Amino acid sequence: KIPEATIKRLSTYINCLERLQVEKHPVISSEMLGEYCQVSPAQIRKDLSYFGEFGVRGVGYDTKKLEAEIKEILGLNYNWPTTVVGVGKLGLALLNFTLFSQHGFSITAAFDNEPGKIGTELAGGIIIQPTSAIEDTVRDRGILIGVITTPADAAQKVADQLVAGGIQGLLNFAPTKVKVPEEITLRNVSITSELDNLAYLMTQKKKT
Amino acid sequence: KIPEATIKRLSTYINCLERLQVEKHPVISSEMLGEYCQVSPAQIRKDLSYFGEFGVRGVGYDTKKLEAEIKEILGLNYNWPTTVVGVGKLGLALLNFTLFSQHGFSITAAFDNEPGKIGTELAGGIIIQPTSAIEDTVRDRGILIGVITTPADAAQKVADQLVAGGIQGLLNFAPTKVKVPEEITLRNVSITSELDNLAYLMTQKKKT
Ligand SMILES: NC(=O)c1ccc[n+]([C@@H]2O[C@H](COP(=O)([O-])OP(=O)(O)OC[C@H]3O[C@@H](n4cnc5c(N)ncnc54)[C@H](O)[C@@H]3O)[C@@H](O)[C@H]2O)c1
Ligand SMILES: NC(=O)c1ccc[n+]([C@@H]2O[C@H](COP(=O)([O-])OP(=O)(O)OC[C@H]3O[C@@H](n4cnc5c(N)ncnc54)[C@H](O)[C@@H]3O)[C@@H](O)[C@H]2O)c1
Repeated sequence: KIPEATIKRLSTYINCLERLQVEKHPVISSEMLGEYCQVSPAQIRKDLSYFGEFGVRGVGYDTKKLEAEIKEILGLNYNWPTTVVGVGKLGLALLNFTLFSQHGFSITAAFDNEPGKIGTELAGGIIIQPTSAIEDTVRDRGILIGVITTPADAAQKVADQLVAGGIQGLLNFAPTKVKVPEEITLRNVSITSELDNLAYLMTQKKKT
Repeated sequence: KIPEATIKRLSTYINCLERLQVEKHPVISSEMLGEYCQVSPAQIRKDLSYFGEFGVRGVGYDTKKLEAEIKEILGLNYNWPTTVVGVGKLGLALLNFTLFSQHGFSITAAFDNEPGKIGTELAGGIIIQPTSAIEDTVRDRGILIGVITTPADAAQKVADQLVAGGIQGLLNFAPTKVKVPEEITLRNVSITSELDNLAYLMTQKKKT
């Protein structure tokens, strides 16, 4: 089993490899990739070793090729139709974040239950729909991923509607546990855990 | 070295333990904690084993005591004065998220460079200040953590101002690498990596 931390680092290597291509570096060493990604070259080599041989010893990695190989490992060479439910502050920040589409996630629908928001047009021509339309829209558009950015007390009902429509993956930002059938892949995002991890690292630094 | 994934799971155990106390469960098993946290009991026991012995074999864990012990491991039994720079959609969502304060992060200042936002009062009585005031305010209030939610091109300058004021830790949401001195603890947050991880897990499930 490959550590989740490795998967998340691979994701950040994609962004670095894109920047390296923009800055005209067709071939790079793990040292250079490490410099761009703020990760040690040894960690990069270790992460890649889970998936086979990459690059040529003594020469380095082909930047464009490595990016394509990592995208294939992560399953990003497909298109993942995605929807956001709960178009509040967090939902809106995610809807406007253009990096998602570079990784193959195309946000094709958005839902909310506030009458004043329903019918609003967002960037990219998406029109906010009422939550009563979740099931049909998910089915009709073959949406595979749902992102929940509603208040905690609404999250379970929204998850049920997304699952009923045929969603396969859920990213939940609401601070509550949602129950989904076994075949659905569910991940909970916690920015609080990012802060806690930062506090832990700062406390460790003080001790040394 | 303790895996970062373990630290982030410990963080989520705190929220579960708080809910268990609200629902009047003074003593719990790792099975029950696992049910609440959507983590296997074996993973919980493994995570805790990095830090010593917890609970009583055959009896279980004291819910309140375990929460306090985990908070101490993560360094959350202190108060961490925090500031947010860039009060846009993401910044505002973080400023309004009450769970941070339960983990000891008290947001005591917010900064932006848009004239129309400066002077606005936010929840909790925080008044948005101009970025020119970052260094003095961080120093005067002993702010230890900075959260960067500005556009990417502003992130480095903001990081420099926070470091000059005496910040010790930085949480960067802008999709760019910022350089900070060795003694500063920097973590980059990528919600894209959460989606990539979800896509990877969904692709793996299809293969099995
Ligand atoms: N995971 C984290 O670390 C983190 C950080 C910040 C916020 N949050 C959480 O993310 C969620 C969104 O935060 P926010 O600041 O954007 O809040 P917000 O209030 O700005 O947005 C919530 C949106 O959900 C909509 N909504 C309410 N009930 C709904 C329902 N039944 N169905 C569909 N939509 C509904 C509201 O109309 C609103 O547009 C909250 O649950 C918050 O606790 C999590
Ligand atoms: N890490 C992720 O996965 C992720 C997800 C969504 C957004 N983002 C990033 O988070 C950041 C914020 O996103 P958003 O949707 O809230 O954007 P936004 O445009 O709504 O907010 C940006 C805020 O920064 C302020 N600002 C601009 N220049 C500044 C400067 N020099 N100093 C101080 N403040 C300045 C603006 O006035 C605005 O209030 C962006 O960099 C975006 O790319 C990251």
